Amino acid sequence: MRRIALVNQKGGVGKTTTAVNLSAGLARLDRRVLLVDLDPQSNATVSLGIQPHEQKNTTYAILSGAKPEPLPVEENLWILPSSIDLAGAEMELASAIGRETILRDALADLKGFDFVILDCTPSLGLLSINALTTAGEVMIPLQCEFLALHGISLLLRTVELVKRRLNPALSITGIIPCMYDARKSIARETLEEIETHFKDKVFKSKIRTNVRLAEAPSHGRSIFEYAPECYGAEDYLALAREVAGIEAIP
Amino acid sequence: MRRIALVNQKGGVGKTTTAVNLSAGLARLDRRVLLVDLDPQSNATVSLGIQPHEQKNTTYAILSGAKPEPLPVEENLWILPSSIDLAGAEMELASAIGRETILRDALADLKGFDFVILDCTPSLGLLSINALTTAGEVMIPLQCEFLALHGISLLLRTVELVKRRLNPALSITGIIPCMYDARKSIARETLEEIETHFKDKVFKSKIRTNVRLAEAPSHGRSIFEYAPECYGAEDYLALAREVAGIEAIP
Ligand SMILES: Nc1ncnc2c1ncn2[C@@H]1O[C@H](COP(=O)(O)OP(=O)(O)OP(=O)(O)O)[C@@H](O)[C@H]1O
Ligand SMILES: Nc1ncnc2c1ncn2[C@@H]1O[C@H](COP(=O)(O)OP(=O)(O)OP(=O)(O)O)[C@@H](O)[C@H]1O
Ligand SMILES: [Mg+2]
Ligand SMILES: [Mg+2]
Repeated sequence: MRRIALVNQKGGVGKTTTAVNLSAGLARLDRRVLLVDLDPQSNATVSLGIQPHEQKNTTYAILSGAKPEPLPVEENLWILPSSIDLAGAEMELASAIGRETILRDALADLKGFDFVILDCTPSLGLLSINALTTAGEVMIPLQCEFLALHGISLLLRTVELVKRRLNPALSITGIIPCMYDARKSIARETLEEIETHFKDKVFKSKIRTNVRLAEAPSHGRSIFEYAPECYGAEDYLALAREVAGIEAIP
Repeated sequence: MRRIALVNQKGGVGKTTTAVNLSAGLARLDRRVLLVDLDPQSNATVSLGIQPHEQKNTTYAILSGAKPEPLPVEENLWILPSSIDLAGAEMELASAIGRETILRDALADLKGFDFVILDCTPSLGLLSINALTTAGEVMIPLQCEFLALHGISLLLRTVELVKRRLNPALSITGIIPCMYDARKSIARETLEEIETHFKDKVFKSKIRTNVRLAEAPSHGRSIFEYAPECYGAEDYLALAREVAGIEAIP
């Protein structure tokens, strides 16, 4: 079972869009996937058409001791939804013994999934640290814009620290270029800088800007259900194939 | 002295772009403006060409007791820069007595400014709460996309709580529509929903999507110095006039 955390404290870079559509893409490739929403804004939950306030078995309940009961969403895709009460979790967890390992232990008995994908908040607080302690791999969605590059060093240092002190098995699988618009010179320049700096740690599959990806959440569907022929679906399926280790279509 | 906090826990909605360019716009209108960077990613600091790691009088130092020494940036515009060590502040402040009022007290002796603009992290943690306790007004940059609408109720509730328990003078001045692209139906629909829901609390000046705004930070300049004739400069000057209470140009 591959456990992948999507982390980047820079906001609005495509973490949730990637969590939802990479999960759905892997499900299309017949992998059994569990998506875990660790953001109190419940963007991943809402993107798949689930009402957060109606859910009982939320990630907040699971962090408080409830047994995880994954909710089926599409074929081969389940979710552990979040709700607004998760907003208080960071303050509540702050004084708990082993506060960084609560999620890892809560999900320890999960069976029957090929992939567990963790969607995180735009911060490196306790919820994101719990995700890094639970995961075996980190993927970094990165918007191809100047400001998004700037926070990377803090993120890499935090991952290193979690690896050394809490989770020796943790490794960075790669950087996912998101919201790429080849018409903008700032995007081309930023992508060049990312590829020079991170070399083979950058996924070959780049996610282009595509308005369908921004529309799909308002219909509560993954991109494959909402607009299966668009660039967004093409790009996320190519990324899913690359993550699953399937040869790219020449 | 008007103290304005730009807050929205949704990431990437235009908080920093608005903090930098509204501040610079007000400075163009001959207001004396202090920009305070409360994000450890230092995006506002970097956007104005300042190297965070070279600064001594950072917001972290000020929260730890140093006297604020604003750094001049453009005419009529000063900044209190942030740096990476601010990332540890939330955990360090968590157990301090009166932890929510430390910034307010640290800035209490500031004189000679017409506006203080506070740029916040994409979260409602202790740094953002400090900003809400320091400010007299809240402005909410809101991206015209579906997911950005979803977190607003949590934000409004948090502002209400801070007003009741910590800062009775706090009020929401308005919502600033950001990154608006009239060609996208999702943007038009979202803007309609914002205006129906929030009525006169929505600023008349809308900020259109304009690639110059994304380029300016890589040159370390406000939009007025980098590309004074572009839509981005036009929109942020109109917003600055509206915030300063100057009649809109017909
Ligand atoms: N490739 C894309 N093309 C067009 N729009 C996109 C794309 N990826 C994401 N978006 C839109 O951009 C916005 C930000 O994306 P998203 O919410 O996935 O980022 P995030 O990193 O999860 O944000 P946060 O930091 O708030 O958690 C959303 O409105 C989303 O619909
Ligand atoms: N009106 C606009 N037109 C084009 N690009 C924009 C506009 N406003 C912001 N951007 C770009 O979009 C990205 C997100 O904006 P910004 O960093 O200001 O948001 P933020 O809310 O401060 O993000 P965070 O939540 O990480 O603090 C940046 O790369 C910025 O340059
Ligand atoms: Mg998200
Ligand atoms: Mg910002």
